Amino acid sequence: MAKIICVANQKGGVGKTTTAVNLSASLAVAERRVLLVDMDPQGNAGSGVGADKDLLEESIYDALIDDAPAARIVLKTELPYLHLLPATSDLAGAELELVSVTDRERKLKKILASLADSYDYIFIDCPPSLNLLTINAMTAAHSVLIPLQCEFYAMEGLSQILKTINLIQQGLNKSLSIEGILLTMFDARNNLSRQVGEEMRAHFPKETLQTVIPRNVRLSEAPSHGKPICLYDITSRGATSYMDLAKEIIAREVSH
Amino acid sequence: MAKIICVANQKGGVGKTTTAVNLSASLAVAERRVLLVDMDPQGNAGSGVGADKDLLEESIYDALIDDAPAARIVLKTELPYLHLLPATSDLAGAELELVSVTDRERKLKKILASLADSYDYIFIDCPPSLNLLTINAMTAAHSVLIPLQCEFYAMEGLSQILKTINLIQQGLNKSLSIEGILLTMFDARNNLSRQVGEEMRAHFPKETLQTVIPRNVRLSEAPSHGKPICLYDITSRGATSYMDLAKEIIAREVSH
Ligand SMILES: Nc1ncnc2c1ncn2[C@@H]1O[C@H](COP(=O)(O)OP(=O)(O)OP(=O)(O)O)[C@@H](O)[C@H]1O
Ligand SMILES: Nc1ncnc2c1ncn2[C@@H]1O[C@H](COP(=O)(O)OP(=O)(O)OP(=O)(O)O)[C@@H](O)[C@H]1O
Ligand SMILES: [Mg+2]
Ligand SMILES: [Mg+2]
Repeated sequence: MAKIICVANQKGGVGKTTTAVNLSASLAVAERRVLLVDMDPQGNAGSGVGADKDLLEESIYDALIDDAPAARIVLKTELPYLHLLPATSDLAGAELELVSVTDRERKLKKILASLADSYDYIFIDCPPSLNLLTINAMTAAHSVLIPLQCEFYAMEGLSQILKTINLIQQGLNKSLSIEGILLTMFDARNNLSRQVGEEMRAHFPKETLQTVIPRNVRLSEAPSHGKPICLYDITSRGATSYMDLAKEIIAREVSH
Repeated sequence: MAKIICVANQKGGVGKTTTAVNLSASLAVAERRVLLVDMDPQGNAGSGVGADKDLLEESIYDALIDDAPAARIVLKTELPYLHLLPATSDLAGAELELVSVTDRERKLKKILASLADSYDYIFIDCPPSLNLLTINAMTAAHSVLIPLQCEFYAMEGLSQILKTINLIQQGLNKSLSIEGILLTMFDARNNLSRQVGEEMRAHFPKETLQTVIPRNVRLSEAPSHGKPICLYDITSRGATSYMDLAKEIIAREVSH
């Protein structure tokens, strides 16, 4: 039975897609069966694993709005243990189209239930918003992984996502937990980065993950080659830090 | 009569707020009367100019949803020629609340019409989405300024925002133009940055602005002090590049 983790933060550009893509790929390299679900109309997670959005006949939009069977939409990737449920820009319309649908918040949960037996992990990449798409992801997930860029505006937004998780825990998904807060784009030479890191460990000691993702240009180059970091440059600090994160996530499974 | 420019890009973390805050502040230093409108529920633009969101009694939400007079909500800032129309997290609810309202796309246009005579420029900071809040901003504006981070995922999203602008030009706002595409977080030592810069000048020579904003840590430090860059560190490359941008925007006024 798959563990479903949604990668969310309404602050933009904090490393949600980079984390969803590279953590999925690192677990797939460790031969866990992984499904990466793209719930962002930008479709960046798909590009990050080499999917060509222009060739897609169906996407997650068709499963959410027209009840198309998700198993038909799932794509293979270059990594044998990694599959993708892709998104296209149509998904931007789903927000308004879902408004008047019954059980609008639980659509994704039902879709993933039909797939969960085929995977060990399912990761959901969320858009930079706390809209119906992100609410669907948090309702379908067992836990939320919150990437946090080590900058002021990103810290300021943390209380909003924690409040939203709390609301979901009271209603739509009582068993939702916080998988962890992941410090991203950390630059040890930069005062602000160090301050944010210290503040996070002081105020959120349990939630802040041990693994820290450094700022590493190879991580931003990899998507232009349609490859996760472990295929683009396995020797880079970006690749080793996401491998460390995969080990930390697996270790948490064993101890829970 | 104010020139209304909306700062938009659905890709997250590309420098929308940093641009809206620092361009507004640079024009205010040049004694243009400027109103900064925050249409992002994260409320980052307000923090960037020192507004304390917890002290706010009213925000743009009250003008959009309850027709509160905007002039009553506008706040002064540390810069005499810069005013702020602030946002709070309530604004996240406006998206669904506006769905069934008549003229839902033109609400902001009507609000700004009542303020336009008091300003030379009005800048609207948009959330990372092409939702009703951003559509309202594009319908109210004369032009769109598109910050573009020099990275692969940001380039990938450019066609979506250009498509949305085109749709708005055909219906809701026929006179909407592109003020320009602004390259942000440019790092001359980084191949990817240089490649994106070259590609943008080759494919969008007219739209890509002359001014390029370099990656500069002082820009990310300034918001934690609640100050635009010109008040936090006027000697920084971040401050001079936003002053250059202000000059370029003013020069375009003269020649149009
Ligand atoms: N650790 C890192 N080091 C260097 N660059 C990074 C790192 N993580 C992400 N990036 C780059 O920073 C940009 C933002 O990251 P990403 O797109 O993953 O964030 P996001 O939160 O998914 O953004 P959005 O809010 O638009 O969905 C991308 O161009 C990405 O390549
Ligand atoms: N030129 C720059 N150099 C260094 N840091 C920058 C620069 N521009 C912006 N930043 C920092 O990068 C982060 C993202 O910028 P910003 O928040 O302005 O983007 P945004 O597009 O408004 O994000 P969102 O999509 O969440 O609204 C912020 O922490 C900001 O301080
Ligand atoms: Mg993303
Ligand atoms: Mg912003």
